[in-house]
Amino acid sequence: KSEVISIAIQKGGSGKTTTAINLAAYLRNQGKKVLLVDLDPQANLTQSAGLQEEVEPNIYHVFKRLAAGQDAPVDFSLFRSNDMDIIPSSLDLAMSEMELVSIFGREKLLQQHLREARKKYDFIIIDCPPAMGMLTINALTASDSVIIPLQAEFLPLKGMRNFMKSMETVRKNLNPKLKVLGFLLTKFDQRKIMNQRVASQLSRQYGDKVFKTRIRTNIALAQAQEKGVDIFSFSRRSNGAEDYSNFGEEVLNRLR
Amino acid sequence: KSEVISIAIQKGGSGKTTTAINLAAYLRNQGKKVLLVDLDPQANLTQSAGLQEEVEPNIYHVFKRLAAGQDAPVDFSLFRSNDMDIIPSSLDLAMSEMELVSIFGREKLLQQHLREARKKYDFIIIDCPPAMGMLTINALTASDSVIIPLQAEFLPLKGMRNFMKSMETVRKNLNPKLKVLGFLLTKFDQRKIMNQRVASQLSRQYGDKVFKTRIRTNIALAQAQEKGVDIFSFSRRSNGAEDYSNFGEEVLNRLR
Ligand SMILES: Nc1ncnc2c1ncn2[C@@H]1O[C@H](COP(=O)(O)OP(=O)(O)OP(=O)(O)O)[C@@H](O)[C@H]1O
Ligand SMILES: Nc1ncnc2c1ncn2[C@@H]1O[C@H](COP(=O)(O)OP(=O)(O)OP(=O)(O)O)[C@@H](O)[C@H]1O
Ligand SMILES: [Mg+2]
Ligand SMILES: [Mg+2]
Repeated sequence: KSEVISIAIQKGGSGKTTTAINLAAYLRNQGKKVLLVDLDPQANLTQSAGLQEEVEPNIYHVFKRLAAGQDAPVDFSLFRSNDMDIIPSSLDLAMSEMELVSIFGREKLLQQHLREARKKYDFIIIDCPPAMGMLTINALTASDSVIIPLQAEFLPLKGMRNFMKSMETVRKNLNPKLKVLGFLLTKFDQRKIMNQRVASQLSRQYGDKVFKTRIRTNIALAQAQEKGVDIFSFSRRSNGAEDYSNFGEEVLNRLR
Repeated sequence: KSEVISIAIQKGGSGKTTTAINLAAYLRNQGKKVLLVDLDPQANLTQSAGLQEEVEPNIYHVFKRLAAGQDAPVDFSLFRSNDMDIIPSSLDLAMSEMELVSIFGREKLLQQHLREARKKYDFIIIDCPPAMGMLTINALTASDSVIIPLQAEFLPLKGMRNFMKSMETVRKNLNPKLKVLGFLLTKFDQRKIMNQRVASQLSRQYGDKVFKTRIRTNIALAQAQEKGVDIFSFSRRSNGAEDYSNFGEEVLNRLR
């Protein structure tokens, strides 16, 4: 039985892509079969995995085929990088938002595409764009659970509440089994009072839903992305590797 | 003659909202009449200006009226905060992306709405969402120039090139006068090698288009947003106030 997890929040720069690739790498290192899906037209996950962002076919072509009623098997746009399978994205995906508007069952295209993949992988991790549009709705509809990364600051906390409202709507109308796996604080700096204050506000409001692990600010995470590798391959002893390893362990514990 | 400036890049967390409110405040302090427009469904600019994010009528209602062929005068959804006029946003705006798809002239709705406002204000500053969708296209079509904020890291630099391609398309098909006012490095830390390296890569590629001022990382900028005020009202002696003041001066010099 596979677990499909979306990494989502509409606030930009929350650490969605960084969390997607490094969580996936942790799970791979634990011997799990992992599939990454890049659902952001920016193609940052594709780039972080070391692929060119205009690689084809990609998830845009999957949506096009499915929208036209054609078949798109899982390996139609499957690539391999960092010992993990990935369905890449490209800038073309920005067109899907508009192209899918009038397609019947448009919210369930990704769910349909991943039906086969669920039999092959232990985990499917979906990186979402910074928006609550058709792409993120497709991801949430296809998912069993959601991880919500956010910086412990004012604007991200404000945005999180709106995100929860939109997620509720998806749960009610499209995917009743969708659950919040947890909130992950990223770029955390223990010395910043605002980080501490927002962290305790979040814990007061959501209790155990907030992951105990906080991802500390660590430039190695950005350097790994530049090299196109995950943090464990780039610098096993970095804070980033330690934090994402602890986080990965918490994720596995929550799914037992 | 007024200057309409979009603050845009699809990379999330680049400092678009922080730049919009603080550039506008600098221009206000120089005696200019300024209008802020929040074109992001997250409504971060609305929140940073101290307004509630569900305030109505807002830009969503403007688009709805214009799409229905009705009139929407400038003061239809005008509020005042921090001694500046602002057209706020709300979560409803996320629906506009889909609602505008089949509307004739959908890319020019904001341009149409701001025609009157150009006579009243010296500057109109538009905060864009982290996406290259219908909302950002409306902003670029309505604008004279664009300021592109980005962190000096790998993913933002990669994303910037795609953004420039999309901007070219808008210039060719919708707004031939659109110009890049410049690239602004945000959350800059002189000690980080990656920041220095990306900064010199950007200067090599775009020369004088890169603003000399770099906005240093400064928690006061986030604290000001929490209080709903601009950095000059919050902490006049902070690095954030100094940097946005120097930046504002550079903007005025480029427009002489
Ligand atoms: N813990 C961290 N420490 C330092 N840098 C980080 C950390 N997490 C992410 N980053 C950097 O911050 C930037 C934003 O992170 P990332 O791109 O993962 O966020 P995102 O939510 O996916 O952004 P978007 O909204 O654009 O999709 C990137 O340049 C990334 O390298
Ligand atoms: N120079 C800075 N120093 C410290 N924090 C900053 C700075 N600039 C912005 N921030 C903070 O970083 C976060 C992201 O900035 P901001 O929201 O302005 O970016 P954005 O590009 O508008 O994001 P989005 O893509 O979600 O619209 C905010 O919490 C903001 O307070
Ligand atoms: Mg991302
Ligand atoms: Mg913003």
